[in-house]
Amino acid sequence: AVSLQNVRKTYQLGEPVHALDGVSLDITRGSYTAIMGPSGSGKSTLMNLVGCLDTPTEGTVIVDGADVATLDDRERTTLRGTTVGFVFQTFNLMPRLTALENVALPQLFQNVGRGERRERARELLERVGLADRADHLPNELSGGQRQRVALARALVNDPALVLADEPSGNLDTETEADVLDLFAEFHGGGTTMIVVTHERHVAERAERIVHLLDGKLERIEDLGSA
Amino acid sequence: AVSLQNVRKTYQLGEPVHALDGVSLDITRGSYTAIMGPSGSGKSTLMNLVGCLDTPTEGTVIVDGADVATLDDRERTTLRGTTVGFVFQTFNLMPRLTALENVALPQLFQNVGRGERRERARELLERVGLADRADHLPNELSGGQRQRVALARALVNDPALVLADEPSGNLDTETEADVLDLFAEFHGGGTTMIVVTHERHVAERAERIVHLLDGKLERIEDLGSA
Ligand SMILES: Nc1ncnc2c1ncn2[C@@H]1O[C@H](COP(=O)(O)OP(=O)(O)OP(=O)(O)O)[C@@H](O)[C@H]1O
Ligand SMILES: Nc1ncnc2c1ncn2[C@@H]1O[C@H](COP(=O)(O)OP(=O)(O)OP(=O)(O)O)[C@@H](O)[C@H]1O
Ligand SMILES: [Mg+2]
Ligand SMILES: [Mg+2]
Repeated sequence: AVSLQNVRKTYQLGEPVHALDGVSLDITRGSYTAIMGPSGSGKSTLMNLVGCLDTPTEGTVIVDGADVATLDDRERTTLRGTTVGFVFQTFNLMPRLTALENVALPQLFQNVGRGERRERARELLERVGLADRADHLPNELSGGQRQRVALARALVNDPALVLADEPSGNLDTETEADVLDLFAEFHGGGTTMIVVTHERHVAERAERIVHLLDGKLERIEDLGSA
Repeated sequence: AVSLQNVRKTYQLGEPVHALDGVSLDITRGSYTAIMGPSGSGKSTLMNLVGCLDTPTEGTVIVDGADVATLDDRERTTLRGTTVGFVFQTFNLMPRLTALENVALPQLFQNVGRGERRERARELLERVGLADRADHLPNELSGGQRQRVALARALVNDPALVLADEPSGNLDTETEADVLDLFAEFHGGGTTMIVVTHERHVAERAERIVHLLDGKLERIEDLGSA
């Protein structure tokens, strides 16, 4: 489903910053991959490339058969809206929409009527334990509640590929367990999962762990399919 | 140093939301307290009251001998600038200032010259492993790097009280260990520490753990001074 070939992402800030420094990686359809590595090692940068939010400085990123760099803005937006569900490290909720409206938003890419969109959004909010926060704005929610709204939003279109960047950093053990079960459920339904995490116990729910270090692929650790 | 007496924080959103539902708690000067509890249980709300960013709906919050509700805006701002170091769950960095400038900023409350402010800020950035990121803007930093800048900023005035809301949610194990050592060092120097965390191993660095549940104080767990 996803392939990175000799990918580099370099920022010019006086001296160049090699956020990704030559990464090659294949992610098969329906697999469950965790990504670990020190703060600043390039995890979010990698996720942004796979999620078509950014293009590499060098190398090739292929998502669902398409070379991301050859797509125009509209094609990239469509790919993101229909195929990719992204849980951002900084959530990125729309501040003037309620939790329910935020979760319902990606469905505008589908041919789904308003009633059905609300229904589906409400369902997912319930799965992340936020049924009673549907009408709250983001600034009327706790950190972990915002994180869960971002999560529900990423899953609402039942995307082929889910990218979750630190999805449980703000969640207590119990709430995190519910989220991981939800991921396992989607994975069981055929969704390709890529989860960035700092926590070993979260990474161990995947089939393998990709370890990044200073923008490079340090090693791939196989955990075996459960 | 800090005392909460029958504190309530209620939001009126159609039906009332009891973010804090009658909390009484004493925090002695120089102590190290961790706060744990499910997502949405009132931890950040409690921290905002102690940090004088907010006033209770009912009850009394006393910080450094002063009843927070009786202070005017200017007095509250001064108290925050000189006495309290706050690491926010959402970092709240100034987007147009570099990492160094963000860390140096609280020192404007002190009678410290510009050269000395830069020196001190650089020192702290080094302690959190970001010496080589001093000139980056927040959007040129990774999630964990922003978190560490927020941390350094909270410590720069050597405040009497440090409030850290989920200080290591975005940090890998090694970086987190450095941060916890830094906290231990400040605590050893007499600083009163209050740390909100979802992770047991972070909470266990404190002398006791305050457990919140649905806006109430569920129990206090004594860990004994190390
Ligand atoms: N402005 C607001 N209006 C209405 N409800 C609010 C507002 N701010 C917070 N809340 C609610 O108050 C409760 C406590 O929020 P708080 O941010 O203190 O939780 P928390 O313990 O820090 O959670 P987390 O671990 O997820 O960060 C939550 O249920 C939240 O929905
Ligand atoms: N716009 C930018 N300009 C310059 N450097 C950048 C920019 N964005 C990111 N970086 C740098 O690229 C490196 C990789 O960043 P990235 O966000 O991918 O790290 P990460 O592995 O996600 O870290 P964390 O675990 O802290 O979230 C970091 O060292 C960061 O400082
Ligand atoms: Mg990141
Ligand atoms: Mg919180």
